[in-house]
Amino acid sequence: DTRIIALANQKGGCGKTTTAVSLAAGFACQGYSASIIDLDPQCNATDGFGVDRDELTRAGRFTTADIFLGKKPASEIEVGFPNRFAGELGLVPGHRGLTSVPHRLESSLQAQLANDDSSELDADDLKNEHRERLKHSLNSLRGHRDVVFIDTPPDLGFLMTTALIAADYFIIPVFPSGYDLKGLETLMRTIEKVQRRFNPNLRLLGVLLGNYDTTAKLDSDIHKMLSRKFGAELIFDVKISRSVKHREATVYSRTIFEHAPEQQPSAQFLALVNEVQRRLNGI
Amino acid sequence: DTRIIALANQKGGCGKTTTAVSLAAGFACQGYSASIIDLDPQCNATDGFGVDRDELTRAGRFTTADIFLGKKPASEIEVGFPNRFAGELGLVPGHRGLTSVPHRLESSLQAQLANDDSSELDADDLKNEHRERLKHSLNSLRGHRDVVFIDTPPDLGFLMTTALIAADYFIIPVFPSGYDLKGLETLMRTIEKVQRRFNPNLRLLGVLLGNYDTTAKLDSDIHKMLSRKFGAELIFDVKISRSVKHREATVYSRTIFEHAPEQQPSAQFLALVNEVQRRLNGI
Ligand SMILES: Nc1ncnc2c1ncn2[C@@H]1O[C@H](COP(=O)(O)OP(=O)(O)OP(=O)(O)O)[C@@H](O)[C@H]1O
Ligand SMILES: Nc1ncnc2c1ncn2[C@@H]1O[C@H](COP(=O)(O)OP(=O)(O)OP(=O)(O)O)[C@@H](O)[C@H]1O
Ligand SMILES: [Mg+2]
Ligand SMILES: [Mg+2]
Repeated sequence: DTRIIALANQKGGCGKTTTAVSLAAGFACQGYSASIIDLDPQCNATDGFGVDRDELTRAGRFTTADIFLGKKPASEIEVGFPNRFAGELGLVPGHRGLTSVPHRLESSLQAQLANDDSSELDADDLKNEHRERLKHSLNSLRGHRDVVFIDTPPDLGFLMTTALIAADYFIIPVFPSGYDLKGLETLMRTIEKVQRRFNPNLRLLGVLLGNYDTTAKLDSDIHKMLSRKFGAELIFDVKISRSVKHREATVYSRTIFEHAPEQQPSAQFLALVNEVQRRLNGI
Repeated sequence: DTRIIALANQKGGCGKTTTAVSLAAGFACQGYSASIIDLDPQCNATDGFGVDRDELTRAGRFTTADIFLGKKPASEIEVGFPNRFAGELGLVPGHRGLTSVPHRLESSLQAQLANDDSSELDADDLKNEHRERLKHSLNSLRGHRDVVFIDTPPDLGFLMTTALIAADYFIIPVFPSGYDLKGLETLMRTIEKVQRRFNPNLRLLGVLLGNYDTTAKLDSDIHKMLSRKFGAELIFDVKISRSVKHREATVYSRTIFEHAPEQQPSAQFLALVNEVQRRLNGI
């Protein structure tokens, strides 16, 4: 049974990409079959695996933008990494043009409304069909992958909404700081709307503390605040400690398991893979 | 002579808000008259000064959303902080509804086109008028403030474009990591478009390295890479070191000068205030 997990937090720089890339690669290292979907126009998850985006374009490969503009199934656009991991890993690469996807869908909607003798009410139906395009595309991975992770951009717009509609679960990555905490109310309100209108089965898998400094009192205080707010059982036991190795890995476009094998940063993410599995099976 | 400085970098979590808040407050601490404009729907800059957004709404106060939707001059919307700093500080507060500003302007444009016997070409003029609304609003501060800082959301959409159109200078805040470096090409391409079409006088004031770890080789390597890429004279001499004090300040909604007076984190930002001034006067 395939589980689809979205990273959700509009705060910029809270570990969405690092978590999506490291969990997808972590599952693949453990022999599972995993996918990662890059829905961020910055394309950091695509870069994180060392994929040359200009090369992809030259080769006429499709990207996540084509899921929305061309209704492409994800299984047809995945890029594989043969023999890189014990298991399998597929990447659906991102594209800078994702930024204009909402506008382009909106104008195609306007054009459709102008052409037919359709009404204002049809606009709602067309809009909802656009919002479900990622979900339909990812259905092509169900039954072929154990897990699928969706990396999202730092805002609560169309792309985040489509990820939450397509997902079975979501993870909230947080770096310990006041700005990160303040955005959580707004995030949960958006999620409740998606659950009510589109995806009643969407569930919180857990809140993940990253960039964590075990020596700072602030970090343990924030950990306590989050446990009180969400309930201790919804905070991942594993915390990802601050380590320069994560930043180094992004410069060399390698996963943490390739850049710092046998060291604490990769050991923590392997422990997190186990905890994610326990939560998926236990729920 | 008032100088308007935008923070520009679509990478999430690279220090835009910390820099905007700390520089605006730093100038005010030095006895100058400064403003800060919160153009991010997350409203972190507004929170950073301890302003209660719900209170503002109850009091019927305007926000940056009204600059676009109601053409309000910034001087009429500013919130003051009497006797908090040696000089003066005004905040134009943000609003969560900023996210929908581009959509709302787009539909008002569609409605206007439908009403008049206007043509497709008029759409361009209307769109450009929307893009210049922030610039016109901030003109009301010229002559009354020494310096104005614009905090921006982590994307290259409408709000960032309007900030770059309104600004005289921009600062690129960067945290030392691969993901931050990869986005700089795209950022500079967007800036060149704004310079060509809307604001030929827009100039880079400098690239600021933040969250800097003096003990990590990666951080000094990235500093070297940036100096090669932009030229050493466009990299701020002052680097803002990593310090938990910055994160603590966000939890207590205090500026770094109030949270950690006489300590390194505030001393570094005061040094940066001096360097910004030298660059403004020297250029
Ligand atoms: N020098 C520093 N040392 C430690 N933490 C820092 C430093 N500068 C900023 N931070 C913290 O890093 C996080 C990101 O900074 P900030 O929120 O200012 O970035 P941003 O670019 O405004 O983010 P966004 O993209 O969400 O708008 C914040 O939690 C902030 O407190
Ligand atoms: N545990 C960690 N220790 C040190 N640095 C980390 C850690 N986790 C992530 N980072 C670094 O923090 C920065 C922000 O992380 P990341 O880019 O994954 O966040 P994000 O939420 O995806 O950002 P965006 O909002 O731009 O999409 C990156 O430079 C990353 O390398
Ligand atoms: Mg990211
Ligand atoms: Mg910010």
